Amino acid sequence: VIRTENLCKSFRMGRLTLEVLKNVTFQVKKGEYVALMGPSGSGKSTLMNILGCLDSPTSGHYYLNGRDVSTLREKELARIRNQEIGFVFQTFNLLPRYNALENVALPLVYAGVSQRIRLQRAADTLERVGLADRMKHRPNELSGGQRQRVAIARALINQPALLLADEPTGNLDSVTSEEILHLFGELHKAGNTIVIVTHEEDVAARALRVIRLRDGSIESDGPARV
Amino acid sequence: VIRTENLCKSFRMGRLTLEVLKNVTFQVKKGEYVALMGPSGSGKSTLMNILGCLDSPTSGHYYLNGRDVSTLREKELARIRNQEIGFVFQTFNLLPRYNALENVALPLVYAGVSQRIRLQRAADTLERVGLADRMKHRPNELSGGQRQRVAIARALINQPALLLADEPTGNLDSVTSEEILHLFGELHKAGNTIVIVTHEEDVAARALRVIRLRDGSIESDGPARV
Ligand SMILES: Nc1ncnc2c1ncn2[C@@H]1O[C@H](COP(=O)(O)OP(=O)(O)OP(=O)(O)O)[C@@H](O)[C@H]1O
Ligand SMILES: Nc1ncnc2c1ncn2[C@@H]1O[C@H](COP(=O)(O)OP(=O)(O)OP(=O)(O)O)[C@@H](O)[C@H]1O
Ligand SMILES: [Mg+2]
Ligand SMILES: [Mg+2]
Repeated sequence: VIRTENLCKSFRMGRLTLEVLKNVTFQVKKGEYVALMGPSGSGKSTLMNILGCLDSPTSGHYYLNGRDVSTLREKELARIRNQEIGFVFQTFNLLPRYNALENVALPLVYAGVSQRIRLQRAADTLERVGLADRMKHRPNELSGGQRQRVAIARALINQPALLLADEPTGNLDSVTSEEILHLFGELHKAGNTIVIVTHEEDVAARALRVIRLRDGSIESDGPARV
Repeated sequence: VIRTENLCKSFRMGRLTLEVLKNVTFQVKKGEYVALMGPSGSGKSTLMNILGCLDSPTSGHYYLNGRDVSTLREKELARIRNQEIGFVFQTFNLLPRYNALENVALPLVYAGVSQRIRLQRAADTLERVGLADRMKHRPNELSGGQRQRVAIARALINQPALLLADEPTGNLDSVTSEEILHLFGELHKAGNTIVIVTHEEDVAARALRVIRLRDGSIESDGPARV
């Protein structure tokens, strides 16, 4: 479902060019569960943004379901981002003036779902991440781990074919993490594909394969150690 | 150095009152290293904000170095926040239009240190958290773990008598976490006091005592398991 070919990404800072991804080449088949690991600053979020069609590479190719993403128009990219991909951001990216329910329901607005059904599905999903009693809270009325779970619920609400989760348990205690990883496991059992960035070996152990980045290149790519 | 007495904190949401901290009473002596743990939403950040003089309780007392914080004027609170306390926020709270160096130097502006010395000390501190080559980057040009380290550097730059760190390693890989915890260990050896919120047992193991919150109350308070 994912195929990258010599993906490079660099940022210009004044006269300097910072190479952040260097010839990243790998594939993820439909239904795989992959952990992406590596030191802070190694390029994981940058790679995830490209996989999520939120950013484009400086050079190289990204094929999503066989299609070269650089050839797709913005309208099609928006449809893909909304209906095929669920993205949990490392910094959550919730809308501050909307409450948890409204934030989680947002992907369904684009999909043209009626308001009554949107709010019902958002409520169900929030319940599944343990936030049944926090639905009317806005982000600044939520704890760090609660905001993270709202971001997770928003990514899951469409039952996406591809879930991209950037450090989704970083602010969660172990019991709550288990609940979230269980939900991811269910999504995976339903045949969907998961790529999860994590710093924790025991979270990575839930995946079947670990890709490790170092300084923007793939250092290793193999089965998760059990 | 810290003494709380029946600390209560509640939030009003429309006609509901949400009790978030309930009769929290404990002491921390000078030079202690305490881990504060508990499930997501249990009140840790809310308690930390009160300890850091950033918020006041709904009822109860907080004595910092023997002085009832509720009796202090804003000018004195600002001086304490700036010169006696270092605070690492769960959400970093960096200034987006300033680069890493400027963000880290900020506490020294208030302390009246000259610009040349401020920037020198900020550079040294950034080097100690492994960000020597990221000093001119602004927050949106940094990875999640790099932003976290800038927030840590800003809290450490004054060598504060009291360090309050809210999940400071949540976005860091294990090698980088070790480096940060080593720095905290050095601050502690120099006689300073540390309270660190963490979800990770091995981070808590570096502290000498663990206070666990559940639903806003202290569930347990005892030595860290080694
Ligand atoms: N807009 C930008 N301009 C310049 N450099 C950038 C920019 N965005 C990211 N970087 C740099 O790119 C590198 C990779 O960033 P990225 O966010 O992908 O790291 P990461 O692996 O997700 O790290 P972490 O584990 O800390 O979240 C970092 O060194 C960062 O400083
Ligand atoms: N401004 C607010 N209005 C209403 N409720 C709030 C507000 N701020 C926090 N809360 C609630 O207070 C509770 C405690 O929040 P707090 O941020 O202290 O939790 P925490 O222990 O730090 O959690 P986490 O581990 O997820 O960071 C949460 O249930 C949260 O929903
Ligand atoms: Mg990242
Ligand atoms: Mg918190």
